[in-house]
Amino acid sequence: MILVVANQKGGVGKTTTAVNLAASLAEKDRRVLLADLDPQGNATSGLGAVPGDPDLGSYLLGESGADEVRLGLEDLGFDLMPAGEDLLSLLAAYPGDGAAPRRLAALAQGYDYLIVDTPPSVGPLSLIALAAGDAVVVPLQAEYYALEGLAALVRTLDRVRRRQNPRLRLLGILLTMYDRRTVLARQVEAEVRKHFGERVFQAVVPRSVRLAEAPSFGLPVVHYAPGSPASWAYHAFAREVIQRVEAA
Amino acid sequence: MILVVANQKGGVGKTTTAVNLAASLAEKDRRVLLADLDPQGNATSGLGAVPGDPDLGSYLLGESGADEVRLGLEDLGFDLMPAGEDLLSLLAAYPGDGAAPRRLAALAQGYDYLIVDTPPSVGPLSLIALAAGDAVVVPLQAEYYALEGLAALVRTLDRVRRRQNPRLRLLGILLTMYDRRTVLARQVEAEVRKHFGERVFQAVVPRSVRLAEAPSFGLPVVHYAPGSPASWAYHAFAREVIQRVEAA
Ligand SMILES: Nc1ncnc2c1ncn2[C@@H]1O[C@H](COP(=O)(O)OP(=O)(O)OP(=O)(O)O)[C@@H](O)[C@H]1O
Ligand SMILES: Nc1ncnc2c1ncn2[C@@H]1O[C@H](COP(=O)(O)OP(=O)(O)OP(=O)(O)O)[C@@H](O)[C@H]1O
Ligand SMILES: [Mg+2]
Ligand SMILES: [Mg+2]
Repeated sequence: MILVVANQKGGVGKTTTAVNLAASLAEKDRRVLLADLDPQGNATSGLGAVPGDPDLGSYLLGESGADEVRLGLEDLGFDLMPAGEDLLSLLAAYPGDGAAPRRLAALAQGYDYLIVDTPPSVGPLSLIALAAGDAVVVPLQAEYYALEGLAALVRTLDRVRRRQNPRLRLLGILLTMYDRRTVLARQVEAEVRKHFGERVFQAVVPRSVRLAEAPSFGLPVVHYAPGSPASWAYHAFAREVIQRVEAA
Repeated sequence: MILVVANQKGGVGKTTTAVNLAASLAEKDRRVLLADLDPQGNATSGLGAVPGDPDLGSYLLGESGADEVRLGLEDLGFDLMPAGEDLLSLLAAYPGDGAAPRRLAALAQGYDYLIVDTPPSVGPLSLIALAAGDAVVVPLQAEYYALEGLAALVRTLDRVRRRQNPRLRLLGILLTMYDRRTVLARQVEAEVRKHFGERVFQAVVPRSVRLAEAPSFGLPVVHYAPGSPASWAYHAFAREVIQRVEAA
């Protein structure tokens, strides 16, 4: 199962969601590979790894084998395809053919879940992920600009489904950075649940400084602060992902 | 003076800073034009405007005149070049020559400040702004990933200065979404001030739900909640910008 974590709006919790979903699924004995397709390399550094050399970019360009790039994160129980400089070369060289999406999809072999983190845009790197993916998880900050961008994102997913990848579906929308004390968050939640109904996960990730702290320790929050509300929320989210993917 | 608000890290407060700097400078009797160079069009919608038709993209492509695109925001006291669909055509058609940056720079005629909001990436649109700009304001969320991206951003600015625009300088770094109760924020602030010294503005924008609410009313926070700490912070920031630009 290839899950793409995407939203062109910046700073909505894509990387935080990709990292914590990977860690939580691994704790539930799924075999998981996390691929960092963002040149910023936040998923890579947020797990305490250094930029790959070679990296996911050189694998997608066909210049390196998967085994040369892949890192085994022993104590977290899942593997990582790290970001690095070659992602920028992939961006510059992207021919738009199906080679890169095919290579990305091939990484799923031997895993239950391949989770792909993407940059804040709908540029070539995100399109490679959407062309290769089975389903998309959309983290959504419960705020005005993020809500506004949702319609454009859904149109992009429709376009990719029509033109390149007929099996691509929206697995669900995850509300993140949710501060229940604010009217704004409750309004945005009500609006999103009205429009998207069941496609909005029940789990809601609260705003929590633990999530902002965890990357500086190179750990997912489910390891950094295992009893915290943020950790509970990401475990609840992972259980819902399993239900939607495996029960189907 | 052409000020580019840039940071490839997503969700750090670029749009919020561009909109509130424009509004605050206008209240201090400066003539201000805000240009929304982000296809997401958050600065445009956050000011209650609809996507331009024609928009800033068609102006930069040379297909429309500035007067056909420009909107006068009477009650806010400044003008806007709205984002729209043509920004995506500009992205697709970007020839990399100097035409688009020259047209962007020409918009500054007749204004004291041209403020340019950019998308979360260092793609063609941000590079057009950096090639045209006099100085860059870098909003920085006081968190780990944002701090990590700063070195890459400074390298990009150096590269643009060497290759395309020798007068481009870093006007300063503005700490945003600052929650003084957290150790993380204070640690990041100490780190940034140690490395960048005077180039970090004294003004610090606190995390405030007023800033997240304001765009849904189509208003900058300095109009939406004029007595709030967030509004105070953006006015203090605007005064520092004036000192750095006009006293020099
Ligand atoms: N629920 C949360 N509560 C508080 N802080 C959070 C939460 N989720 C993420 N963060 C922090 O907010 C910032 C933005 O999150 P993150 O980097 O995961 O978003 P992103 O969508 O991946 O950003 P980009 O668009 O740049 O890729 C980070 O500093 C992260 O640590
Ligand atoms: N100081 C603040 N306190 C609380 N919320 C804020 C603050 N500044 C901005 N926001 C809110 O945080 C979100 C991100 O801010 P904004 O959209 O301005 O960032 P950006 O850098 O322009 O994002 P992008 O990378 O997508 O362009 C928005 O919903 C905004 O309303
Ligand atoms: Mg990210
Ligand atoms: Mg923005």
